[in-house]
Amino acid sequence: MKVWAVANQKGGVGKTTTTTSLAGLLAQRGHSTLVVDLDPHGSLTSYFGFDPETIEPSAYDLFARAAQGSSDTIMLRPTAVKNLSLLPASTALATLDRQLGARSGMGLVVRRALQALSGRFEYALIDCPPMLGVLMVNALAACDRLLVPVQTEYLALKGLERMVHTLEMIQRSRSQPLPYTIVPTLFDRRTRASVESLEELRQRYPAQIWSEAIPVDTQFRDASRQGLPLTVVHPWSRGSQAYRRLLDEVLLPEAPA
Amino acid sequence: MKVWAVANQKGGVGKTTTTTSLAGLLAQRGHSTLVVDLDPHGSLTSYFGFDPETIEPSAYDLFARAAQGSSDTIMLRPTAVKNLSLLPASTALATLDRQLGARSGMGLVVRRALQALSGRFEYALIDCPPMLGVLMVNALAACDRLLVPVQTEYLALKGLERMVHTLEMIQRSRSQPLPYTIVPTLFDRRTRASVESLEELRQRYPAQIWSEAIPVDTQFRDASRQGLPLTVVHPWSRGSQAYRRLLDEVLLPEAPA
Ligand SMILES: Nc1ncnc2c1ncn2[C@@H]1O[C@H](COP(=O)(O)OP(=O)(O)OP(=O)(O)O)[C@@H](O)[C@H]1O
Ligand SMILES: Nc1ncnc2c1ncn2[C@@H]1O[C@H](COP(=O)(O)OP(=O)(O)OP(=O)(O)O)[C@@H](O)[C@H]1O
Ligand SMILES: [Mg+2]
Ligand SMILES: [Mg+2]
Repeated sequence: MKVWAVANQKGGVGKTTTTTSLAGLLAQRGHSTLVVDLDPHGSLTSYFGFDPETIEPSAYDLFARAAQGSSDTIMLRPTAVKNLSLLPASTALATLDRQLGARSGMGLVVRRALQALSGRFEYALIDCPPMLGVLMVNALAACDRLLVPVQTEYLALKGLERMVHTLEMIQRSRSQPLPYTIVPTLFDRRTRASVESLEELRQRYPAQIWSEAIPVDTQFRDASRQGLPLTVVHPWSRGSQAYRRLLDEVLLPEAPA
Repeated sequence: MKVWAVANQKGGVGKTTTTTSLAGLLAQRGHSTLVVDLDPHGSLTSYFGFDPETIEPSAYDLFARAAQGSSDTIMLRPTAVKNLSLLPASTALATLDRQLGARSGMGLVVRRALQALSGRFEYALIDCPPMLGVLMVNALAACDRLLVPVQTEYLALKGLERMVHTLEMIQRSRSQPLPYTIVPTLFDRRTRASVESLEELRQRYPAQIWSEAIPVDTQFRDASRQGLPLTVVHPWSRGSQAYRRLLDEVLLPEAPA
């Protein structure tokens, strides 16, 4: 099973949108796919029609059980998309950092849980919260590839430096280097600030950045209202076509780090 | 001194943009104004040209000193806008939840610090991270009014229910009820999903919602590139005009809760 994480400490850059779009495409292509919601806010869980305030069990239970030393089977939920299952988030995840505190050994909970599931799925995509904490650390330890959506605007560029520093820190504690792809999102070619930010991103991160950008597409909001990935609801929209090209590049065997 | 917090657990809804726009307007109207960055990602701090990775002292030091029992004076930074000062964030804030753990009494650190500053400023606006944790709890305990930006799209509506539940929990532990205003943002009248979400918001929260909405305005990105509030760079843009009307409503003496 290939495990991809979608992360960025900046909020609202398109992490959940990237997760639903790529997972939607993989499922539509017949690959059995799991999406994992590690965001206490539960956007991915809400997206597929579940309530993160009340859902049980959830990703929270992985940690609760690990703290007690047991690791039963995890309950996954079906989604409205064939070949696509969900490991939901609960709002209780927000208490983890405080509860676990400086306790060691809780960085590999998600990795172990996904290893136990690896026979059932070909791909697992992890949606991360916009915060560096135990949940993001777990996602970075569990994945073998990372996607970093970055909004093409100035503040997001500043924020990306922080994400890259975090990655450099994480790389030191991994045996294999973690390949990551920077995915420019919410690109609006009519806005000077958007065009200039994209150029700056390309200059600063030439080896990691995807060669294109996901354009602003008002149909994403429509898709989230229907609780289906854009690629299922509007397969030929600008957004779907862009995510299809991104997926093709990420799937290349020799895909650059 | 009036203290307003700008919070929403959902990322990318316009919290930092609302903080810079309202604070910019207050400063331009001659009110001495402080902006406080409690987001470990430091968008507000970066916005005004400082680096949250290296800046010292910062809001983090308020907590570090409180944990040691001392509370010296806090260092504020000037911004490029007359009458506007900044209490910056440092990325070290991200470690607070883990470090403080279940330790009690750390919910009033920001409130006490702002009380010590109340003679120097007429308004203090607190920008919050997109996560329910010790930082947001501090902001909600320190403020006498709350603004909740909500993007006019479906997922953000689901997320707002969570924010409102959080507020209901907080209200129980406050002596005075906390008045809050829901501010619809990133409104795009050309998109059905945006128009329908706004209608739904108005139906669900008639007493708390602002009567208008902040429109999508590409000039916000331009302003953030220049490190100045939109209201300073493009005072007659659609975004600035909308924030001016919001400010006028929030300043009304009998402003609804
Ligand atoms: N390419 C796009 N075009 C138009 N809207 C988009 C696009 N990508 C994302 N959006 C919209 O932007 C908003 C933020 O996206 P999303 O929730 O995926 O970001 P996020 O990084 O997951 O946010 P958070 O930090 O809260 O987890 C959503 O309303 C989404 O519908
Ligand atoms: N009315 C608007 N029109 C157009 N763009 C906007 C508007 N409001 C905010 N933005 C843009 O949307 C992005 C997100 O806004 P902002 O960073 O203020 O959100 P936030 O809620 O503070 O995010 P975070 O959760 O990361 O703290 C920024 O690029 C900002 O420039
Ligand atoms: Mg998300
Ligand atoms: Mg912000």
